[in-house]
Amino acid sequence: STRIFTVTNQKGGVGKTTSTVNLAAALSKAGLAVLVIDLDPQGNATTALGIENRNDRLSIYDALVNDVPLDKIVVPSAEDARLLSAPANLDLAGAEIELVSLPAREHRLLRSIDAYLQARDEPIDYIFIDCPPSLGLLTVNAFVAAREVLIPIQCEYYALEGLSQLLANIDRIKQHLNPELTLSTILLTMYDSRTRLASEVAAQVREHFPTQTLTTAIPRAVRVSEAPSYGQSVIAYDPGSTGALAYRESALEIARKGN
Amino acid sequence: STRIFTVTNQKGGVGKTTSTVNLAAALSKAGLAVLVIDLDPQGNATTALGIENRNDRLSIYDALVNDVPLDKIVVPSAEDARLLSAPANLDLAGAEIELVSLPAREHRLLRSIDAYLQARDEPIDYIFIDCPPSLGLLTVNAFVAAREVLIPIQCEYYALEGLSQLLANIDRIKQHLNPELTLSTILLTMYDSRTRLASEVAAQVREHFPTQTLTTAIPRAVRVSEAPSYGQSVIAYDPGSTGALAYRESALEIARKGN
Ligand SMILES: Nc1ncnc2c1ncn2[C@@H]1O[C@H](COP(=O)(O)OP(=O)(O)OP(=O)(O)O)[C@@H](O)[C@H]1O
Ligand SMILES: Nc1ncnc2c1ncn2[C@@H]1O[C@H](COP(=O)(O)OP(=O)(O)OP(=O)(O)O)[C@@H](O)[C@H]1O
Ligand SMILES: [Mg+2]
Ligand SMILES: [Mg+2]
Repeated sequence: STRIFTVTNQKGGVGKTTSTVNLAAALSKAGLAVLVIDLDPQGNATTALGIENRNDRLSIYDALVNDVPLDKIVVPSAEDARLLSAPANLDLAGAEIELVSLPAREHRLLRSIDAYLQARDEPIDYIFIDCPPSLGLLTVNAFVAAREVLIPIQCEYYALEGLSQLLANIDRIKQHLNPELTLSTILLTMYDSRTRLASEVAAQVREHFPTQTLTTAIPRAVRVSEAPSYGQSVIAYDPGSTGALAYRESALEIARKGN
Repeated sequence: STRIFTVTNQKGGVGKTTSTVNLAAALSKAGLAVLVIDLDPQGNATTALGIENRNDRLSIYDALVNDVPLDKIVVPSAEDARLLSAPANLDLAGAEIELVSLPAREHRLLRSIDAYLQARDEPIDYIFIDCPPSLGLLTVNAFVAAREVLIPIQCEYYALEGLSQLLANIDRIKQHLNPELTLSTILLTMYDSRTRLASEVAAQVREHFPTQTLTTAIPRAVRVSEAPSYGQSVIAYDPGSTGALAYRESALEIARKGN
């Protein structure tokens, strides 16, 4: 069955979008069918896959608020036909407020994904949902639709500050909305082996979450941050770079570990 | 009169908190009275000033939701008695939702600051309001209370993606809630002179915003990211470092430019 991850951390700029796009690209390169759902109104995961962020096209907003079936919204990425995208556009900026008064407001993404998976002939192996840096109704929809949580943690001082809030939110979702949800994966990002701070933060995260934290850490690497300006994953942009290799290794580790 | 800045960008991890804390510290070191208001539930600006983020103490939440006067909440920072903090704690996480049903919900921070400034014997020269990476009611309160907007822009590809949305929001606030609000300052952050991407983004920002973009760019520098782990600004932690000098220069430029 399909593994569904929400990629979440309300701390900003920790590598949610970068990890979503590059793990998805690594898995699709290995022959799997992968869907990236962009739930961030800024639409970074959309442009990173080479898809124009246009307001005159259907987007994930229409699936959430206007009940448009997901198969009318999903498009292939520029780099691989097996790597699919449910793009975001600026309409999504209003969704948090609009969702408040809609029926089943926390379950709309779940229903949309369920209908999409049932209607498809071929299975989807992985779904990654990229979240905005907040814990509002968009992120709640992702928590309800997913079975696994992947938390990217930047190896910097503030990394651990917001974690207790995030874990408390996951527990609350598990209790009231989605008992199947588990924190299965923690990925250390922007690891700079030259700084003491990075190794201290990494050690603390591995100590608190020994089984969830992937062995592979993603290094800070310029090629990773350049790739989106070409509308590509770093896997496609520079396959031999340290960033590309680290994301391929982490994707393999996630696939092997299972849920 | 007091200059009041909201430090805003819904893109995460661009240096909002780091710029708030270090500009404030540079100005207080130069002899000015500065207040940092932490509107981010994660409370990064609170811990960066050496203040414990405790849930059993009054915080900015109490000023916004419970009408507690700001002078009961403001505390001096660990490093300088002239550098004051209105700390955040986890209560703030619920504020976005609680504010929705309160009267004058967009003006509560403005009223709180006005009362505080009137009651004080000595003036406050600068107020910086650190915002979370979203455009919800907390950020709207900051936009209404402030007279100037300072946007930190990370020299990375995604930097320009969310800018049009942010500028549209500022215009809307100016039209309906705060006609005095102006985008006075743009600060380039984490500028890495070795990468082509950084100089391209910087050139684009300076082209679009020639008068607002400060001449000084903040370099990416490890000492800047280490300082918060000691509860200090980089100005206090390592005064001679490239990051500290760049923040002192930018503070000087802001003071000279005026609003
Ligand atoms: N391993 C890496 N090496 C270098 N730069 C990186 C790396 N990972 C991410 N970046 C860069 O850091 C910035 C933040 O990453 P990203 O946008 O993926 O974070 P995010 O958590 O999705 O942010 P937001 O909170 O705004 O959604 C981006 O400019 C990205 O290109
Ligand atoms: N000039 C710099 N050099 C090196 N690291 C920096 C610099 N400025 C900020 N950082 C680091 O980058 C990370 C993001 O910065 P910061 O937390 O200030 O951004 P933010 O915009 O406030 O994030 P959020 O969107 O979560 O509020 C932090 O770990 C910080 O220490
Ligand atoms: Mg993102
Ligand atoms: Mg911040």
